[in-house]
Amino acid sequence: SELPKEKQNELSKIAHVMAVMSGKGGVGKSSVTALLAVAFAKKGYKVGVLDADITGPSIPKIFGIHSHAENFEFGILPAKTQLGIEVMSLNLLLAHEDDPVVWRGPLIAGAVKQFWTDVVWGDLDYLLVDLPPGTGDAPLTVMQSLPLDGLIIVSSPQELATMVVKKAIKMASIMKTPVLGLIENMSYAVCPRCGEILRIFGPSKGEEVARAMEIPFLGTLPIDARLAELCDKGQIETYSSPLVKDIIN
Amino acid sequence: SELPKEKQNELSKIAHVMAVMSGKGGVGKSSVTALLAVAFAKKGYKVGVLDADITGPSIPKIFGIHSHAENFEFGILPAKTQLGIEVMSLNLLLAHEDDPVVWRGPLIAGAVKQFWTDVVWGDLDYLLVDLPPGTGDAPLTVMQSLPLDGLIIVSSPQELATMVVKKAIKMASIMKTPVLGLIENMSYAVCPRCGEILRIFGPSKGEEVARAMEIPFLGTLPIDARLAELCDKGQIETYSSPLVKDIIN
Ligand SMILES: Nc1ncnc2c1ncn2[C@@H]1O[C@H](COP(=O)(O)OP(=O)(O)O)[C@@H](O)[C@H]1O
Ligand SMILES: Nc1ncnc2c1ncn2[C@@H]1O[C@H](COP(=O)(O)OP(=O)(O)O)[C@@H](O)[C@H]1O
Ligand SMILES: [Zn+2]
Repeated sequence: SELPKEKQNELSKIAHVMAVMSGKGGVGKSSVTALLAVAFAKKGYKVGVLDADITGPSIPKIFGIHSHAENFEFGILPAKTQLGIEVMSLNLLLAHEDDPVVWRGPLIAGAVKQFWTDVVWGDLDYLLVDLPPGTGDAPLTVMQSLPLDGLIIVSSPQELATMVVKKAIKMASIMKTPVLGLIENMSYAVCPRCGEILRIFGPSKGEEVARAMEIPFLGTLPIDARLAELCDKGQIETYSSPLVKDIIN
Repeated sequence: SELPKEKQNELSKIAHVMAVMSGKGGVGKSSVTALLAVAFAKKGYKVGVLDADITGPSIPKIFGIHSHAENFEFGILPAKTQLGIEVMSLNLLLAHEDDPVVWRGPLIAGAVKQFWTDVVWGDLDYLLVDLPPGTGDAPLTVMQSLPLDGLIIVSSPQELATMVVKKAIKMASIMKTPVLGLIENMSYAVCPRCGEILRIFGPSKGEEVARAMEIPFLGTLPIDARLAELCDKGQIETYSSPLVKDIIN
C-alpha cells in the first residue's frame, strides 16, 4: 500500500473519501452507504457515491436511477439523485440493469480506478465508496489507489458475518487504512402485531467485535421491512434513520 | 466456455458436480449448499463441498470444522464432517479462520482450479461447489474448468437480490451451464409469540423470477432463527429441512 495514490480527475475536487466495507455479502453495506449519503446530503453537504461492486452493483437501483452515465472527451458524468447526490456505477453503463458483467480481476480493478480518475465528480465534500463482498481486487484497488480518510465497517449479528468482517478489518490494518467505526445492521426485528423483539440472526455482537478489534462502535440498525421496500422501489432518500443522523454528527 | 475442462485428481472419482450460485451476497447460498450436502449424505450418498468463496469462506464454520487440510505429495486431503461429508476451503489452509486472504483474480482462479485438480476427493456421488457473490473470477473459473451438471440458484424476496440473481442466470446461459432450478430463501419469518407471518424482505418473487427466466422453481425456505443459530455453532448437520429433502428426491 506504499504505491502512490491515483490522481482524481482534474475537474473533480473531492475533500473526503470514505469506503464502506463488510467482507460479507448481504449485511446491508449498499443500504448503509446510501443512508449515509442521504444524511450528508440532507445536512447540506455535496456528496457522491462510487459503486465499486462492479459485478453486483445495487446503488443505482436503491436511488431509483435508471438513466445512463454519459461518456465525454473530458470524462464520464455521473448520474444525479433527487437530493443531488452524484452516483457512478457500472450498471449506469449497461443496456439493462440485470445484464451480467462477467469480468476477471484486472478488468474489475481497471473499472474501479477509472471511476476515480475518469469520472467528473465536480466539487464534493464527501465521496462514499460502496465495496463488494470479499477482500479481492476491488477493495485492494480502492485501498491502494484512492486517498481514503477511512473505512466504515458494516456487520450483522451472525457469527458467520462476524468472522468475515474481522477479515475485512485485518485487511484494513495490513493496508494501513484507518477504520472509522463499525455499524451493526439487521440487529433485530419487531413484530408489527404484538411488538415482540425477534433476534432472528442471534444476539447483537457488534459492540463486542468493535472492542475486540479496537475500533469505535457506531451503533445498531434494526431490521425494518420499510427500508427493504424503499430500497426495492428506489426511494431510499425518503427513509430517515436516527442512528445514521447521529453518526454523521 | 469452449475451453477443455480440467481433469480431476487421478485419486478422485466424482460422478456429479453441481454449483450453488446467487450473484448477490447474504441470501443464504452457503447455508443452502450445506443443507443440500447434508440431505444427500443422510440419503446415503457420498458427498463433498468445495468452498469456492476464496476470500469469504464460510463452509468450514457452518460444519464446525476447525482442523487443517493436509498437503501431501499426491494431493491435498479434505476435512471430513461428522456425517462424512468431505470439505475443502481456503479457511482450512489458514492459521486463523478470521485471517484475510487479500488476493487478486489470478490467485483466486488458481486456488479454485487447485481445489478441483489437487484435492483428493476420493469416490463421490456429488460434489457441491459454493460460489462467492458476483460474476467474476471464481464463478467464471468454475463454469469454464469444471464439468458442471448444472447450477442451483439461490435468491431472496428483495428486488435488489432478484436483479443480481438474474445477472447470474444470464451468465450461466452465456457460459452454456444448465440451471437446475431456483430456491428462494428467507422468504418470511414467523413471530414466535403470536404466529404473525412477517414478510420482512417483501412478498415472495421466486416463482415469478423462475418463470421469467424459464428455469424450474424448487420452492421457498423461511427465515428460521434456529438455522442461523446452528450455522453459527457449526451444527448445520442437525438441522432438517423438509423442502431440501424434497429437492434431493
Ligand atoms: N436494516 C434493514 N432492514 C431491512 N432490510 C434491509 C436492511 N438493511 C438492508 N436491507 C435489505 O437487505 C438487502 C441486502 O442489502 P444490501 O445493502 O444490498 O447488502 P450488501 O450491500 O451488504 O450486499 C437489500 O435488499 C436491502 O434492502
Ligand atoms: N433461512 C434462513 N433463516 C435464518 N438465517 C439464515 C437463513 N439462511 C441463511 N441464514 C443466515 O444468514 C447468514 C448468511 O447466509 P450465508 O449462507 O452465509 O449466505 P451467502 O452464502 O449467500 O452469503 C448466515 O449467517 C446464515 O446462518
Ligand atoms: Zn407477534
